[in-house]
Amino acid sequence: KPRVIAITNQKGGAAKTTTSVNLSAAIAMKNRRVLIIDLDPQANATIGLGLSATDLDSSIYHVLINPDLPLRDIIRQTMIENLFIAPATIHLSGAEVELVNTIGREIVLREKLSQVLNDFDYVLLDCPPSLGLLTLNALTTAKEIIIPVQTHFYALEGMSQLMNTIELVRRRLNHKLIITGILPTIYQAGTKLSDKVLQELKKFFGKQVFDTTIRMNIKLAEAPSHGLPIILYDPESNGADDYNSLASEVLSDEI
Amino acid sequence: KPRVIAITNQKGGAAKTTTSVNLSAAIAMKNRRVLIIDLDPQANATIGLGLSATDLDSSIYHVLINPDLPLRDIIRQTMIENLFIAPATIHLSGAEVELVNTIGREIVLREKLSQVLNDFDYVLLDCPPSLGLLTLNALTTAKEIIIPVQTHFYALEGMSQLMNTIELVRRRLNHKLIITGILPTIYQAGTKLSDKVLQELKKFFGKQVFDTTIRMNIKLAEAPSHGLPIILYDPESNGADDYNSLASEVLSDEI
Ligand SMILES: Nc1ncnc2c1ncn2[C@@H]1O[C@H](COP(=O)(O)OP(=O)(O)OP(=O)(O)O)[C@@H](O)[C@H]1O
Ligand SMILES: Nc1ncnc2c1ncn2[C@@H]1O[C@H](COP(=O)(O)OP(=O)(O)OP(=O)(O)O)[C@@H](O)[C@H]1O
Ligand SMILES: [Mg+2]
Ligand SMILES: [Mg+2]
Repeated sequence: KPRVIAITNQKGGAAKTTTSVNLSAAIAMKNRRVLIIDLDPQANATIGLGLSATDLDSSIYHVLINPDLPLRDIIRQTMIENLFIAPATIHLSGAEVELVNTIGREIVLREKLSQVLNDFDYVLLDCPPSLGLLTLNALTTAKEIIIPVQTHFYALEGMSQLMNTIELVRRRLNHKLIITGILPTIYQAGTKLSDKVLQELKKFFGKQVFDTTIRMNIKLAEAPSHGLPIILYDPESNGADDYNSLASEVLSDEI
Repeated sequence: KPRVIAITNQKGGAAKTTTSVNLSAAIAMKNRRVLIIDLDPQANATIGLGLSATDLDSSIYHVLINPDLPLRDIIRQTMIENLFIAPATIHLSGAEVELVNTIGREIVLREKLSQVLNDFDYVLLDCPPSLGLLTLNALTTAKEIIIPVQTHFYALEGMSQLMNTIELVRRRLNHKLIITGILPTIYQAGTKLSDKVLQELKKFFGKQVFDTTIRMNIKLAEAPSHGLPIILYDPESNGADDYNSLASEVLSDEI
């Protein structure tokens, strides 16, 4: 049975895209068939995997807005054999307002994904930094959630708002939705702040916090400028190690 | 004449809030009367200045949604004599959808601010990481824009989308809107990436890039956990120096 995982946090700069791109790539390298769906109008996951966010004639925007366009028609192969992407373009910034008066506006993506779901073992959804309709579509479609959290103060503050939203979605739109894990990111070893926030995360969320912490590593920030996931850009780096160990942890949950 | 400046960038984690809070504080310390308006449902600027985002009974949300509630009624004094805040609470996350069908939905904030504008020399608007109705209200209300840009690759990619949106707002809603400056933030001295992105910013935007660059400084990330701007938390830090020099640059534009 395919696993569908939303990578979400309304806090900006939590490393949602960095996690979506590099976790997808690491899982694909472990011989699972993976689809990443870019739901952010900034189209960072699309750019980070080497595609253009402006030259594409159709994207996830067109699939969400046009009832007759199947998701299958926009899925593309990436540079990694088992990794496919449903790309975003900047048209997606219009989707939030355009979907507001659509019947079943939170369910559109789930309906479209159901047609291709059995072609994949994993589907990862990269979300924008908000709790609007694109994120709600992701939370209604996903079975699992991974929450990247920068080990900084503002990031910690936003968690209760996110948890409240997840609870509402679970009650009204998607009963089986579970939190697979909370992922500490951009961890700056040796700073009091990062250690304090990491401790707070473990105190509040206990076992839900992944064993893996993603350390700050400039290679992770360089890789997207080459359109490559870290595993291809610098396989010896801390970033590649950390996302590889995250992938192992996620795979160990396979039923 | 009061200056109204929107601090905006749809890219998450660009240091919009860090800039709004610390630039406001630095300008207030130079004897200008300053109002900061928190337009982000995460209410980070509110928290960063020591207020609660949950205990307040009225906030900018109530002012935007209730035509009878004047902005004056929610403005509070901060720990700095000349600095006042119109705080946010998490109710603000409902405003985007609630405003969609309001007549003149992009103009609501401008109307409310006009009643108190002459009480201040500077008004700074902290925006959420999106180009939705809250940010559009800020761009329609402001006369000037400051764009914080992290010196990373994804941050650079998002600039053309932001510039397009600003151009549309200028044409349709706010003819006088100008870009006061592009602010390089979270600059990691000695990394190729930060230098490369800084060079690209200067190549594309020339004189629009501030002389001041905000260096990465852990003290800037620690200060919000004490509810203090950097100038009070650690006045000797690089962060305090950088935001002080930014304030001088912004004040030098005074007519
Ligand atoms: N572990 C890390 N070490 C160093 N840089 C990182 C790390 N993780 C992410 N980054 C960089 O930090 C910035 C923010 O990360 P990213 O864009 O992935 O976050 P996001 O949550 O997707 O942001 P948004 O809210 O805009 O969608 C990016 O420039 C990215 O390259
Ligand atoms: N110069 C800096 N040095 C170190 N940390 C910084 C710096 N500027 C900002 N930060 C930290 O980086 C994180 C992102 O900054 P901030 O929250 O101000 O960005 P933002 O653009 O307001 O984010 P959002 O898109 O969520 O509104 C915060 O944890 C902040 O404390
Ligand atoms: Mg992202
Ligand atoms: Mg902010």
